[in-house]
Amino acid sequence: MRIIAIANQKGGVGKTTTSVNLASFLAFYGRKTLIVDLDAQANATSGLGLEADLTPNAYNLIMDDDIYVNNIPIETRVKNLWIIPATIDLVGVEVELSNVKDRHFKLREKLGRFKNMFDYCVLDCPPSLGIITVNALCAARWLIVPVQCEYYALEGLSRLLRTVELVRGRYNPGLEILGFLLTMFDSRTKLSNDVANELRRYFGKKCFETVIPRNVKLSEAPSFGLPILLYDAKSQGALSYKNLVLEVIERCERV
Amino acid sequence: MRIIAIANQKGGVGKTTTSVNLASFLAFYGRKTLIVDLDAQANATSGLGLEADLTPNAYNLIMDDDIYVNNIPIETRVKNLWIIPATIDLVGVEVELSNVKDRHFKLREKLGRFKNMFDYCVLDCPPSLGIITVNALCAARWLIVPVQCEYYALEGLSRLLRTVELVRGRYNPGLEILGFLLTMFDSRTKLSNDVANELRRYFGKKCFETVIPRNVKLSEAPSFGLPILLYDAKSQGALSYKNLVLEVIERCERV
Ligand SMILES: Nc1ncnc2c1ncn2[C@@H]1O[C@H](COP(=O)(O)OP(=O)(O)OP(=O)(O)O)[C@@H](O)[C@H]1O
Ligand SMILES: Nc1ncnc2c1ncn2[C@@H]1O[C@H](COP(=O)(O)OP(=O)(O)OP(=O)(O)O)[C@@H](O)[C@H]1O
Ligand SMILES: [Mg+2]
Ligand SMILES: [Mg+2]
Repeated sequence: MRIIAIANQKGGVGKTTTSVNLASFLAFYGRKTLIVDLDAQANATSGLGLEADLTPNAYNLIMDDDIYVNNIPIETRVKNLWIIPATIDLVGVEVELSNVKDRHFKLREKLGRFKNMFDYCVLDCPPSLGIITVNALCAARWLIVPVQCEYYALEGLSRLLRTVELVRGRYNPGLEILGFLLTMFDSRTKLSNDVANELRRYFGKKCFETVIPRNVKLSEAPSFGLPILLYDAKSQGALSYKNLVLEVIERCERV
Repeated sequence: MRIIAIANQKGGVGKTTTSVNLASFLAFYGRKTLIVDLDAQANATSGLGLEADLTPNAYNLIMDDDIYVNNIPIETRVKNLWIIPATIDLVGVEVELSNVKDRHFKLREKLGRFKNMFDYCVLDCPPSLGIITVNALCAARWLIVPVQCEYYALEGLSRLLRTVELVRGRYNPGLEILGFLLTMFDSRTKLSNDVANELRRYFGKKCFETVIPRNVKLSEAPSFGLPILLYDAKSQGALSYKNLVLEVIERCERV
């Protein structure tokens, strides 16, 4: 099972939109995929048409030692896609794990139990660099960093990269950045173009070729509980996420 | 000193943009104003042209008992506006305060020491409902809730309001919602109009008359370390935040 974390502590940069649409296109291309919603806001859960606070959920996954793997993932409306939904209880994990031994490896250990059930696992992270995001980085083989084409989003990258280095050095030497993904790109503004040029200058080939444009269909789809491929498969939003998945498959399955 | 918290756990909805521009227009209208950056991302700090991780900072404000008030706020480029900058250390507060008595009132107690120095105090919160945001809600007299004109932003409001009720019931009966502020409004999209109508249906007069349009000047200004009134005072972004401040002054000073 290939585990990909979608993380960036900056809020509103497109983590959930990327998680939901990446996972659903991986499923569309025949990969059995599990998405885990690690954010108490439960946006990936509702974006796929499910209620928040179902049980069992991502809190049970991290915190309960006696979980029985077979009954945790829930089917979604997308063929080949299952979800472990979020719950408000995730808010408490930071403090509840603070004195627990091996607290960084809780998620990694539990996801190991699913390794023969799925081809891919996508982890949607909350907007913070706390224990939940660190757990995701410890469990993941790859990291995708959505970068909104805005100044604040660019500014926050150095902190994220320091955390990645820290995790790689201490807990998960196999963690690699699969790529930086430009999101909400508006070709008409100088700011979008400046941010894109800056990102490519720093990270070169680590930037995905695919750029996700600002596309209102992408922000409409969650209100129907649908990923873009079921909401409007012909939209620019759908085409760009489809191209992204082809790049992701090429990068992950090339080795 | 009138304390206003700017909070919403949804990421990227315009909390920092509202904090920085509200505070600078309050200063522009002659109110001595203090802005406190409570987010480890330190966006309000850099949005006003300062470095992150200066000392003393918001972490010292919350955690150090022997702070000497006079030397904490730092002058900004805006006349009448001071800031208590953020630092990466804020990330640790959630765990460090977890077993401390009266942990909800740390910020309130400390801000009390500044009450004769400023007319207004604006608190920029991180994208979470953890102990720092709860501290801000316990310290504040008023709360402004920025709501991006998107589905996920609307969906998260019920959780925020439950937290506000909890804080009001247990810790701060004087806390009131000053208003809901629609941000990044794009009159061309059905989604923006749907969200605006929905918000007004639920909250009526609690919604500010002023709506902040999506305006690229607002997202360019932080890269120069300037609030909108110093970056482009004639832009739609500047005019809308100016109108907001007039509404805020009217609501706060009417009583
Ligand atoms: N390419 C896009 N075009 C238009 N709207 C988008 C695009 N990507 C995301 N959005 C919208 O922007 C908002 C923020 O995106 P999203 O919620 O995916 O970000 P996030 O990083 O997961 O936020 P959080 O930090 O709160 O978890 C959402 O309302 C979403 O629908
Ligand atoms: N009205 C607007 N028009 C255009 N861009 C805007 C507007 N308001 C905010 N922005 C931009 O949108 C992004 C998100 O705004 P901002 O950082 O203020 O939100 P936030 O809620 O503070 O985010 P976080 O949850 O990360 O703290 C920023 O890059 C900002 O420059
Ligand atoms: Mg999200
Ligand atoms: Mg902010």
